Amino acid sequence: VIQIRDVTKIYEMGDGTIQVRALDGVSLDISDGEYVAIMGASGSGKSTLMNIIGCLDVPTEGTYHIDGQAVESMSNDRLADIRSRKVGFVFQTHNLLPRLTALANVELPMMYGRWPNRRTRAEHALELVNLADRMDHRPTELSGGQQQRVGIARALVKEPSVLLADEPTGNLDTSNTTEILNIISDLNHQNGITVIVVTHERDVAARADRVITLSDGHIISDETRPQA
Amino acid sequence: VIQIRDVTKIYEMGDGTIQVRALDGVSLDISDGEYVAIMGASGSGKSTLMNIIGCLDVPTEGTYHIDGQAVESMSNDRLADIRSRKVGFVFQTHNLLPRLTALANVELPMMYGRWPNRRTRAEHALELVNLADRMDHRPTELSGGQQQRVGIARALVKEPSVLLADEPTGNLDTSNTTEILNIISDLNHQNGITVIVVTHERDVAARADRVITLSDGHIISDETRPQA
Ligand SMILES: Nc1ncnc2c1ncn2[C@@H]1O[C@H](COP(=O)(O)OP(=O)(O)OP(=O)(O)O)[C@@H](O)[C@H]1O
Ligand SMILES: Nc1ncnc2c1ncn2[C@@H]1O[C@H](COP(=O)(O)OP(=O)(O)OP(=O)(O)O)[C@@H](O)[C@H]1O
Ligand SMILES: [Mg+2]
Ligand SMILES: [Mg+2]
Repeated sequence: VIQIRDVTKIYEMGDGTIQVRALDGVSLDISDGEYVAIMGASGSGKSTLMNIIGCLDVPTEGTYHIDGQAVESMSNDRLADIRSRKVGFVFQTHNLLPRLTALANVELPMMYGRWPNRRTRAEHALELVNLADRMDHRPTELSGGQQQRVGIARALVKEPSVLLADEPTGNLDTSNTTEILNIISDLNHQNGITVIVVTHERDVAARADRVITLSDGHIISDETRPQA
Repeated sequence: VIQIRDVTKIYEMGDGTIQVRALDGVSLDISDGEYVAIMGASGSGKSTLMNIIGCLDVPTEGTYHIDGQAVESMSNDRLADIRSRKVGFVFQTHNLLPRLTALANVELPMMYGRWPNRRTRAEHALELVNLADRMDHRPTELSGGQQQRVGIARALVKEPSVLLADEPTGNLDTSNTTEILNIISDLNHQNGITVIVVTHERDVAARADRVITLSDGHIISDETRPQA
C-alpha cells in the first residue's frame, strides 16, 4: 500500500534564486495489486513522482508511507531493502552499464543478497522479452528498443511486488509493445504485482484499471475504469 | 541526392565467430527535398541505416553516394564537413553532454567554423521546441521529453540541408509530438530540407511522402503517397 500526502518537490537551481516546482501538493493512495497508469504532458512531474514512489528520491514537503510506515523515518538499510527487493524499476532512459553484456546487466541486481540460480533467472527474464539471442551484446551493440527491453528484464528478474515502469515501451515497435504489455498484465492479474506505469500513449494506459493525470505538478484527474 | 547500392553492414562479435547482419543488400535513392519515413520492427536495422546515411558509420559492403560522390573516396575533411554542415542528426538516445546546459549543448555544433550570433541561434532553436525556460538546465535537470527536444534543437541549429531524425518523438506527449512534426513539415515544405525520419508510430509516418519498411536488414516495402 502506497500513501502519498501533500507531496511537493522543489528543485533549486544555481544560486537558489530559481525554484522549479516539479510536484505541488500531490496526494494519492495506491492499494496492493492495483494497475495504475500515470499520464501528463512532458515536464508535468511524472518521472519525479515515480522516483519518490520508488524511494530513489525524497519529497521536499509532505509524507510518503509504504505499508503503513513513513519513508522519512526508515533506516538506510530498510530503504535499500525496499529498492532492491520490493520494487522493480524500469527507467525512462535505460541506465544500463555500458561495459556489461545484456545478461550481466540483468544479473546485476542479484549480486548482493542470496540469489540462487542467478544466471538462469537472468536468461529467463531475457527470454521473456525476446532477447535470448542478444544476451552477450553490450548496450552499444543493441538497438534502442533492445536496450529498453533489457531494462524491463532487469526490473523483473527479482520478481518484485511493485513494478514501476517509466515509459517502458517508448522505443518499441507495435509487436514488442503488445508483448511487454501482455507480460505486465499477466504479472498483475496472475501474480498480484502492483503496477504503476508512466506513459503518454493511450493504448498503454488502456491496459490499466486506473489512470491518473498530472499537469504542472498537480493531479488533475484520477479515473478508475468500471470493473467488468 | 542520396544513393545507396547493395549496402550490407555486418557486426562481428567477440572472436569473430558470430556475425550480426544488421543490413543485408539495401538499395535506395532519396532525392533532394523528399520527406521519407523509415519503419520496421525493433532490431530491423533502422538506426544502422541512418548512421550510414549520416556518415557516422561505413557499410561493410556496397556503395553510398552523396550528390554523385562516393563516400568511400571522400577525404576526412569532406566527411567531417558533411557531418557538420550538410546533415543535422537527432539521435534515438539524446546524446547530450551531461555537464553542459541545454543552451551550451545546442551551441556546441557551432563551436568550430564561423558562426556569428551563436547564442541567439541556439536560443531561437530552443524557443522553437518550447524550452526557452529550461535553457540553463543540464540534462539531468530535464525531463525525458525535454532532453529529446534539446536534441532536436541541436540538430536544427545550423539549418542543415538534410535532417536525419531517429525516433524524434518517442519520449514526447501528443502536443509536443504534433509541434515537432509541424516544425519538420514546415522545414521540408517551406525550406526544401530533405527529411528522413525513423519511427515506429503510424501518425509520425503519416506526415511523410514516402514510407520505407525494413525487416531483418532488408527493405520489404517502399511506398510513395499519391501527391495531392
Ligand atoms: N555494435 C553492434 N554489434 C553487434 N550487433 C549490433 C551492433 N549494433 C547493432 N547491432 C544489432 O544490429 C541489429 C540492428 O540494430 P539497429 O539499431 O539498426 O535496429 P533498429 O531498427 O534501430 O531497432 P530499434 O527500433 O529497436 O531502435 C540489432 O539486432 C542489433 O542487436
Ligand atoms: N534536477 C532537476 N533540477 C531542476 N529541475 C528539474 C530537475 N529534474 C526535473 N526538473 C524539472 O521538473 C519538471 C518535471 O520533470 P519530470 O522529469 O518529472 O517530467 P515528466 O513528466 O517525466 O516529463 P517527460 O514526459 O518529458 O518525461 C520538468 O519541468 C523538469 O525540467
Ligand atoms: Mg519523464
Ligand atoms: Mg533504433
